[in-house]
Amino acid sequence: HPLRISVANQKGGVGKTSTVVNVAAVLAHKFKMDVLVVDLDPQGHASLALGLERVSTEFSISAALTSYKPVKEIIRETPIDKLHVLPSNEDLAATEEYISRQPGREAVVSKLIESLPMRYDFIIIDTPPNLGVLTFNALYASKFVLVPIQPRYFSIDGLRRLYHVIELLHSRLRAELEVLGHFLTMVDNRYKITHEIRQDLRHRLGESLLRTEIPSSVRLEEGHFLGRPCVIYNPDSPVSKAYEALTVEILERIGSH
Amino acid sequence: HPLRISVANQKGGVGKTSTVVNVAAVLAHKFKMDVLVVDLDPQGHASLALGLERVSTEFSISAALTSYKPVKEIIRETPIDKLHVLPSNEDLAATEEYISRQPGREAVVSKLIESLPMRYDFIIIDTPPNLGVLTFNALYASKFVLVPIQPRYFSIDGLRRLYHVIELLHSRLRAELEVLGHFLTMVDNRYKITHEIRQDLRHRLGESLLRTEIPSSVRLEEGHFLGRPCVIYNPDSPVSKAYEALTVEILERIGSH
Ligand SMILES: Nc1ncnc2c1ncn2[C@@H]1O[C@H](COP(=O)(O)OP(=O)(O)OP(=O)(O)O)[C@@H](O)[C@H]1O
Ligand SMILES: Nc1ncnc2c1ncn2[C@@H]1O[C@H](COP(=O)(O)OP(=O)(O)OP(=O)(O)O)[C@@H](O)[C@H]1O
Ligand SMILES: [Mg+2]
Ligand SMILES: [Mg+2]
Repeated sequence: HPLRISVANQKGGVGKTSTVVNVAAVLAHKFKMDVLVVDLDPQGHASLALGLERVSTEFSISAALTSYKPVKEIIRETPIDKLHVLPSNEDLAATEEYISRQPGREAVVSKLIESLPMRYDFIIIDTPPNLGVLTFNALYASKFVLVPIQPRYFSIDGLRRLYHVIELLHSRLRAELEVLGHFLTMVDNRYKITHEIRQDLRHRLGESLLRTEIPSSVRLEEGHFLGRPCVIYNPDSPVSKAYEALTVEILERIGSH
Repeated sequence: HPLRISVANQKGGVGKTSTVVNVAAVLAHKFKMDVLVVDLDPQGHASLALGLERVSTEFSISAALTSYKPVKEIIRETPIDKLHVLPSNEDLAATEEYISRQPGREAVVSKLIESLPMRYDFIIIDTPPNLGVLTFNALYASKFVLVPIQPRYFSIDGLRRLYHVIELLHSRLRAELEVLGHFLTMVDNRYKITHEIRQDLRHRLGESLLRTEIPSSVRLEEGHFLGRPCVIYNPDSPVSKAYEALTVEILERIGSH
């Protein structure tokens, strides 16, 4: 309590943010869970995708991470009942440098989460496209990490580095983090490469490759524009059904741990 | 001499690397220019896309940036005549932290380029998906920056931050950098959003939005797999023709400066 899950992959544009906001929305809206999204990306897109206006620094997660404000003054409600967010803005990049100079820099977000006054069932953390201090913090603060993978040739290359980071967090800092699973995103089955990469990943990852795949769909883009996750405003679309199925599979996997 | 161009956009997966390797290949192969690609992304994908095996740290750009080796021992030929590369590997992330502690940290790559023994006509720099010290170095070392933009809602949001960084490099460090232009990538005209974003960007950017657009095409993916840019192994495909046209438009713009 609460269940902390990071969505991470240092490759850019693979659907991390889209996954965070849609899985969080399914958990809150369909499963009536109390969910907090922690936006640990200076781009702040998870915050925007959940309907927030761009926040100023003093009302962003930076203010809490630098102890400028207590975290309960930073938490924001969203238009979705039971779904809250700790929003970020571009100053999180400078905050990352500030944090990175401190001893125990990987544990700053973990301590922040421990200090949360409310009880959440789930905390879902969005990460930036790199393996820097913010990502270390997300991973160290999490029980589980979910890895979205685009069926592209460069996707497999980056996994080794991500595992190496996780291994160092385990061996040096006794992190409790486990990989809950990997899953294919932006899947377009018309292309040969999709099938090639799927085969390759099934072979490499075995059970660690989730069954659910997220299809390529422009519907997700509309959600970003509206500031409402696709699973909320267009629940019958195939991509919404897929994110619902992904969330169910995640809950099953967590349950069997 | 040489003409230094960075390809930058902190949003992930918008086609920076694909643009760097294909424009560089057109310049070298079709226009017979001497071209150096500088891979300033710890992911090292530009290096892989140009046919190199993964390099060890002592043979990567990190070794030159930390003065461990002279840069001429790091430069590698590629299978494409007249196209060389300064390759990177994941240790460039650690090198970035090392560099970021030094005075004049934004000018390290610029000094490295000045020390190059060979004469190149063009230097094309690939950047990571963030506005960190490596990207500052790429921008500060460049005469021009090219900005690929995916027609997606989050794309416009990040441009402000990029301009802010460029403005600070100008005002604080007297950088000479200019935005050569922005261009749409991964364009799929079946989607309404593509037309919406195109209109919006034409309105906002005017002349600064290049005419050439790069269509969405799985052919680019094959090039990554083969380690041969698409413009080389499949020059008649629409995406290759588009990268050729983009290169011509870039040369025209440079010429009219
Ligand atoms: N299944 C999908 N189908 C179609 N488009 C998608 C899908 N998933 C994500 N996208 C779109 O692709 C782009 C990148 O997605 P997103 O921002 O979620 O990725 P990301 O991994 O968080 O990117 P970054 O590395 O920059 O943080 C967005 O414009 C998003 O709307
Ligand atoms: N025009 C295009 N059509 C189809 N796929 C493309 C196109 N341009 C790039 N891609 C693919 O999209 C993915 C991302 O492209 P690329 O790696 O060039 O982007 P990037 O901006 O360099 O990413 P990063 O932010 O991670 O450095 C790659 O798998 C690439 O093959
Ligand atoms: Mg994101
Ligand atoms: Mg890249």
